[in-house]
Amino acid sequence: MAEIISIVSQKGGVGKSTTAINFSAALAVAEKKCLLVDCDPLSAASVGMGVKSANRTLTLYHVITGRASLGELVIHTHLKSLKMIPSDIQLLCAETLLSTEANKEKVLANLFKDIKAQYDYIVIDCPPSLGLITVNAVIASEWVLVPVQCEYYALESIRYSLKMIEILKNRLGLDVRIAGILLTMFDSKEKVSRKVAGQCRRHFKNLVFETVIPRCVSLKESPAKGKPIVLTDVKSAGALSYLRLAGEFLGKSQSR
Amino acid sequence: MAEIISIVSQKGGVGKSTTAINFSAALAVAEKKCLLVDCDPLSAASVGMGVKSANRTLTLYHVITGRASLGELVIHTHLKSLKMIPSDIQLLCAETLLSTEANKEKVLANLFKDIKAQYDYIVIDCPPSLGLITVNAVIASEWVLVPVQCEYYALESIRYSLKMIEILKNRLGLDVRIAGILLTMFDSKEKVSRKVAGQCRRHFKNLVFETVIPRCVSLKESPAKGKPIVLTDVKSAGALSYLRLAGEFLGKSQSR
Ligand SMILES: Nc1ncnc2c1ncn2[C@@H]1O[C@H](COP(=O)(O)OP(=O)(O)OP(=O)(O)O)[C@@H](O)[C@H]1O
Ligand SMILES: Nc1ncnc2c1ncn2[C@@H]1O[C@H](COP(=O)(O)OP(=O)(O)OP(=O)(O)O)[C@@H](O)[C@H]1O
Ligand SMILES: [Mg+2]
Ligand SMILES: [Mg+2]
Repeated sequence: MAEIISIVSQKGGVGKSTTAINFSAALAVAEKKCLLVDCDPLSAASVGMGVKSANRTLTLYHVITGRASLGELVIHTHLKSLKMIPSDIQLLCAETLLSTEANKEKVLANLFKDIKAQYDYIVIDCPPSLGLITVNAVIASEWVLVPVQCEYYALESIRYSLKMIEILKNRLGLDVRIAGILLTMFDSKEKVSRKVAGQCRRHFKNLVFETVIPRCVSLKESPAKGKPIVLTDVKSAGALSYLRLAGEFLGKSQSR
Repeated sequence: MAEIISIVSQKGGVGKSTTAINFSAALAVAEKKCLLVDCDPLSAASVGMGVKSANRTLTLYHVITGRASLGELVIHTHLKSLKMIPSDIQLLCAETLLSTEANKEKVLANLFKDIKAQYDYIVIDCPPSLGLITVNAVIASEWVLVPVQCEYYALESIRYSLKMIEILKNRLGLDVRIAGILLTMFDSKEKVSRKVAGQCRRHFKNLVFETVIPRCVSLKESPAKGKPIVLTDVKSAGALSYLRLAGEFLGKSQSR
């Protein structure tokens, strides 16, 4: 039965989509059957996996409005054990639609029930907000992974993301756990980067993954090639760090 | 009578808050009376101006709920002709509150009427979304400035921000104009950066500001000092580029 992992941060540009793509690809390289679900209306994860918006006729919007099932949206990727559900700008309307549903916070959780058995892991990329789409993703999940850019503003925002998860857990009695706080775009030459990483580890202790994602040009370039970094530059520091992250996470998941 | 400028992009981490702070500070250095309004619940612009969340008793949330006037929220900054209205996480609740108001899209525009006469320019920092707070800001504005990070994902997102503005203009007959598309975090040594900047200029032509904001470490460091870059490192490439941007914008604004 699949474990679902949501990639969540209200702060923008911290590496959520980059992590969703490359973490799910690294799990697939480790022979896990994976599904990447793009829940951001700007569809960065779909663009980064080379899915052109023109080919998408059925989207999550159609599933939420009951005109298609989640299974019909699944497409293949360049990796054998990684499949994907792309996003679309119409998802913006889904947020308004969801708000009128009776069980508005559990729509995604109910939709995943039909397909969960086919995968080991499902990774959900969320938009930079704590709106209804993100709340739906967190409620459907066993784990939440919170990326933090090693820069000043991002530090403040972790508190809010963790607090939101805590509130949902208490209000709805969820079993969701924090997979970890992931330091991203770390540059050992920059003072700000070292300072933020240090403060994050001191403050959040073993909630922070040991694996750190370095600032790496290949991670910026791989979306233009429409493939995860393990396929565009497997020897890069970026690719190695995401493979290490998958290993560290699998250790936590299997000891659950 | 003040002209209001909203800094808008649905894409996260493109430099909205950094631009809001340093553009308004550069206008203040050019002897314009300015007000910086932080409309992002994560309050990056407030944090970047050294406003501690503990000292904020009255916030925009209190104004929207009718318990205070906008004028009561205004605080001083380190620059004589720059004042500020800080934000607060309670603004997240404002979005839900706004949605029940009769004139839900024009709440901010009505609130600004009382204070507009006291300033030459009002700069509004928006969250990374096109929700009700951002829609309110655009409807209250004469100009919209759209920052674009010189990286692959950000290019796709410009279309959506410009489209949203177009839809609002047509639906509500607004007079809002695009101040310009601002290229940010440009790094001439990176191929991706040069490529995205070139594509942006080819596609959007003279909608793109001539001024480009370079990737500059001092811009990352100034928020930790709680001051705009013109006060922390005035000789830096970052400070010079925002001073040039203010000059370029004033040319457009005065010829309106
Ligand atoms: N480790 C890294 N090194 C260098 N660049 C990176 C790294 N991680 C992400 N990036 C780049 O930084 C930018 C922001 O990353 P990304 O879009 O993944 O963040 P996000 O949190 O998903 O943003 P949003 O809030 O808009 O959804 C992108 O241009 C991406 O290519
Ligand atoms: N020109 C620049 N050079 C280097 N770093 C920059 C530059 N502009 C912004 N930054 C840094 O990049 C990060 C993102 O910038 P910022 O927070 O201003 O973006 P934003 O669009 O406001 O993000 P959000 O979508 O979360 O509101 C911050 O850590 C900031 O300090
Ligand atoms: Mg993203
Ligand atoms: Mg911001």
